[in-house]
Amino acid sequence: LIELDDVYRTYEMGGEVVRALDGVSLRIEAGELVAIIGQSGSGKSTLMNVLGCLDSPTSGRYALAGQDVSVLDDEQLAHVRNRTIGFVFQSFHLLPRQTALENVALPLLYRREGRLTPKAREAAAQEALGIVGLADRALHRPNEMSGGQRQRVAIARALVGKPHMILADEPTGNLDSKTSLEILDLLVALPEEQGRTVIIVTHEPEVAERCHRTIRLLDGKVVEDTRDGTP
Amino acid sequence: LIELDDVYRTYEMGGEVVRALDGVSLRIEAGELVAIIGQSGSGKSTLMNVLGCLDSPTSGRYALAGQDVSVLDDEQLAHVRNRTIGFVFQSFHLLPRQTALENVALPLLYRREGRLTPKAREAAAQEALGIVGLADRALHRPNEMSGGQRQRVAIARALVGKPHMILADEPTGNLDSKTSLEILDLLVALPEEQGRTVIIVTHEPEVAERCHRTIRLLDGKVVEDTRDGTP
Ligand SMILES: Nc1ncnc2c1ncn2[C@@H]1O[C@H](COP(=O)(O)OP(=O)(O)OP(=O)(O)O)[C@@H](O)[C@H]1O
Ligand SMILES: Nc1ncnc2c1ncn2[C@@H]1O[C@H](COP(=O)(O)OP(=O)(O)OP(=O)(O)O)[C@@H](O)[C@H]1O
Ligand SMILES: [Mg+2]
Ligand SMILES: [Mg+2]
Repeated sequence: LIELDDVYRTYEMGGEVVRALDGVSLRIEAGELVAIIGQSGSGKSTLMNVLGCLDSPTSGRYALAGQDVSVLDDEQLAHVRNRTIGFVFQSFHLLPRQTALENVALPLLYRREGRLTPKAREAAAQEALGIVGLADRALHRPNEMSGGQRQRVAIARALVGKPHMILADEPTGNLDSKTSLEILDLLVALPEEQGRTVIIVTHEPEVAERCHRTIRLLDGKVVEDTRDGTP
Repeated sequence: LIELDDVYRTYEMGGEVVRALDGVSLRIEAGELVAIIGQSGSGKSTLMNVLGCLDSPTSGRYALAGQDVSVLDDEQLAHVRNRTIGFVFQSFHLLPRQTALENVALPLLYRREGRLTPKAREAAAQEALGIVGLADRALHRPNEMSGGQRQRVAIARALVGKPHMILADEPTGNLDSKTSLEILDLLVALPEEQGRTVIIVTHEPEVAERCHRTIRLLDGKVVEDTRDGTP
């Protein structure tokens, strides 16, 4: 499903070059459950942004379902992001003036083909909120919620359109252990029960342990790639 | 140092009342190292905002160093916040168009008495960035940094003015275990080595274990208050 071929992502900052991704090659099959781990600043979010078609490599190739993503135009990319990928951002990126319900329904609103009616969108959003334990916060805006509640709204939004691939960047960073476990159970079930691909950036070993495969980044490179403890 | 007396913080949302703090009474002495734990939505950030003089209780009393905070005017409150309290926010609240160095120097810029020269402010900010491992990111803006780097800038900013009291709302939520440990070592040393009061909201048991005292919130109430495991 995913093929990264010698991908670089660099930034130039006043004469200095920051190598956020420094030659990454990876293959991830459909239905895999993968944890991405590594130190702060090692390139995890940058990798997720490339995988999620939110950022393009400085060099190297990214093929998604066999298609080279760099030949897609903006409209096609937006379509891929909307239909195929559900993204939980490390900093949530919720719309501050919209309610939780409106935020969660957003991916459905952006659809062109097979678009649901407003009533059906609202029902799907309410259901997604229920799954993350926020049914009673549907009409709250982000600044009327706790940090962990906002994080769960971001998770519900990523799930509502039932995308094939879920990219979750530190989805339990603001959650207590009990809520964390509930969210994790839900994410881990998606490959098993629905064949969807789930990639989770995490710095918590307990989260990585529940994934089939763990990829470790350091200074923009893959330094470890193990399946259940075996390289 | 801190005395909360039957503090309530409620919100009215279209006919429904949300009790973020539902009758909290607490005493925290100067120099204590306290962990605040509890489920997502249990009231931890609300408690921190009240302690940090960023929010006032709906009812009840908050006395800081013997002084009832509700009788202070806006200018006096701003002075208390600037001089006495260093706050690490759960969502960082960095200024997006300023560099890490400028963000960290901000509390020093706001001082009236005993104000440092621009050169001295810059040196203090650079030192604080060094302490959190970000000396080489001083000129980066928040969107040119990773999530964990932004979190550390927020921590450096809380420490730069050497305030008596540090309120850290989930300071290691976006950090890998190694960086987390370094930040924790640094926070835990402040009461021991400098007699400062440190209150850390955390959902990670390993962080709570390093504090002398743990206060657990549930539905806006204190349900547990133990010192090294003893109530
Ligand atoms: N402005 C507001 N209006 C209405 N309800 C609010 C508002 N701010 C917070 N709340 C509610 O108050 C409760 C406590 O929020 P708080 O942010 O203190 O929780 P928390 O313990 O910090 O949670 P987390 O671990 O998720 O960060 C939550 O249920 C939240 O939805
Ligand atoms: N726009 C940018 N300009 C310059 N450098 C950048 C930019 N964005 C990211 N970086 C740098 O790229 C590196 C990788 O960043 P990235 O956000 O991928 O790290 P991360 O592994 O997600 O870290 P964390 O665990 O702290 O979230 C970091 O050192 C960061 O400072
Ligand atoms: Mg990141
Ligand atoms: Mg909070």
